[in-house]
Amino acid sequence: MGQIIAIVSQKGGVGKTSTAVNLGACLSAMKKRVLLVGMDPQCGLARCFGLDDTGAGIGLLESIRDGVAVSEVIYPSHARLPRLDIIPANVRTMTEEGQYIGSMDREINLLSRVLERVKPDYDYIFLDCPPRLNNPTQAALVAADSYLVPIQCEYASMATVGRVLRAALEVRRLHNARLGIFGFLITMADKRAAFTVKVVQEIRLYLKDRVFRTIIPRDPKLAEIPNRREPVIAYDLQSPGARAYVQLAREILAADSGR
Amino acid sequence: MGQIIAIVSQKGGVGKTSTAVNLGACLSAMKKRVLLVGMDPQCGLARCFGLDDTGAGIGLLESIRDGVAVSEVIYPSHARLPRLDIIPANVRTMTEEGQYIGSMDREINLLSRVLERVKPDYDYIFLDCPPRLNNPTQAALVAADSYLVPIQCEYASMATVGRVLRAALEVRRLHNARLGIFGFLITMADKRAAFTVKVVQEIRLYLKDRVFRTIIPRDPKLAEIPNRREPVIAYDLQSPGARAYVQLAREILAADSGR
Ligand SMILES: Nc1ncnc2c1ncn2[C@@H]1O[C@H](COP(=O)(O)OP(=O)(O)OP(=O)(O)O)[C@@H](O)[C@H]1O
Ligand SMILES: Nc1ncnc2c1ncn2[C@@H]1O[C@H](COP(=O)(O)OP(=O)(O)OP(=O)(O)O)[C@@H](O)[C@H]1O
Ligand SMILES: [Mg+2]
Ligand SMILES: [Mg+2]
Repeated sequence: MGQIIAIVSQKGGVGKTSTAVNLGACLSAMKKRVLLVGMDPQCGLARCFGLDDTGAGIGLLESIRDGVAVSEVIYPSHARLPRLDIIPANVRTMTEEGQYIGSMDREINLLSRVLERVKPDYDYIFLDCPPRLNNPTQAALVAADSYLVPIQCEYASMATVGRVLRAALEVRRLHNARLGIFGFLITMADKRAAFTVKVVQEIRLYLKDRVFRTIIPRDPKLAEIPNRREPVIAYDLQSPGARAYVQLAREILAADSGR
Repeated sequence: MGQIIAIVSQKGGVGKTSTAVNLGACLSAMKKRVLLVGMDPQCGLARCFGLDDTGAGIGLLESIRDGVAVSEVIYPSHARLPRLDIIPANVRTMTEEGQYIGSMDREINLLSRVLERVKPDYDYIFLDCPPRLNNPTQAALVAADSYLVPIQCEYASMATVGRVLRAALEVRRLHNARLGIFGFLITMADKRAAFTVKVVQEIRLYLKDRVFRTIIPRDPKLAEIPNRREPVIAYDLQSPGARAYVQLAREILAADSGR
């Protein structure tokens, strides 16, 4: 029975989508069945697999707004990653975004109900959220078993962690008592920057053992994904970024088997 | 009479706040009177000047929700930048964010009316928007004379530019016929990354002379701002980041005097 993990951060550009794509790919390469759900109206997740926002297909929007069965909006990700599936957001206009968010504002459990039907088919379901804490992120936290917060290794991102914790506690109190912390992931750690060591120390001091041991380094190879339209392990397994996500997947599987 | 410029991008982490802070500081150091308005519920702008979200003061929230006069929520930015003022968002909880956005959803011209009163007091008013296109960003586009789009020099950011253009055209058609393009700014250009030259070329090909000649390089010195609580020109005028924002300010002043 799969676990649903929401990837959230109010701060933009911290590696939410990159973590969904690369962690998902690594876990699926290690024989786990993984589903990635694009919650973000930006459609960034879809772009990483060539399921462009100009496509003719349907996606999460049609499931949420029109009640289309979620099995109809699941797409394969990549020929070499048969265990990795994608649900693209498919939100293309401001009007569609209004309808998409409006449906979740009206019924906060809607996403949870939609995903219940496929939960048994996957080991991990990652929800790639937009950089905000209100809907669609709130609905993702209601549907999730736990949440993962990427923290860019910089002061601006560190300062917003408290807000995610508060928002998650509120969802736990009002809507979803099982919501737990999957973990905090330090991303884009840049060896060149003088503040990196200090920021890592402060994050570990503040969040203790809820921070993954694996740190994702800043690696320009990862920024090529939207252009190559595949995860980094498919085109450069030896890059620092790929090796870090492989290590993170191993760390997660070791922790899960120990539970 | 000042011009109101909304700084927008649906993509997160592309340098919206950094551009507001540093461009604003440079223009004010060049004797222009500048106001920065924190539209983003994250309160990132306030943090860059030590007006923390834990503060006891009032901000844009109180003007928008409670009708407090905007002159009451204007704060000085920095002892050495007397011509640079700040309006912090002051949105601290999800409830407040709901009230803040709800007020603008109900009356799309609200922000425009609030800012009209101070427009004559400044040469430039920059609105630092969150990474989304619906409110509060829509209200910012309604209030603005023009908009500035930072484009992080990476594929993921480039792909979302079309959406900003479409959203701005819609606001122009329905609410604000004077809304023009202030310019597109390439940010975080990393000399180490192989794709930088290609991405710059594609951006210039697609957006032509609406792209500023000045490019902001990736410079870790800029990421220290939330910790130092002052713009980069106040602590490292010779850094690549500071020199680039000084050059951008000069480019803008030259263009404005030519108009
Ligand atoms: N470890 C890394 N090293 C270098 N670049 C990275 C890394 N991780 C992600 N990137 C790049 O940084 C940018 C931001 O990453 P990404 O889009 O995954 O963040 P996000 O949190 O999903 O952003 P948003 O808030 O817009 O949803 C992208 O251009 C991505 O390619
Ligand atoms: N040119 C640059 N070089 C290196 N780091 C930068 C640069 N500009 C901004 N940064 C850093 O990158 C991160 C993102 O920048 P910033 O917060 O200004 O982006 P934003 O678009 O306002 O993000 P959000 O979408 O969350 O509002 C911050 O940690 C900032 O300090
Ligand atoms: Mg994303
Ligand atoms: Mg910002």
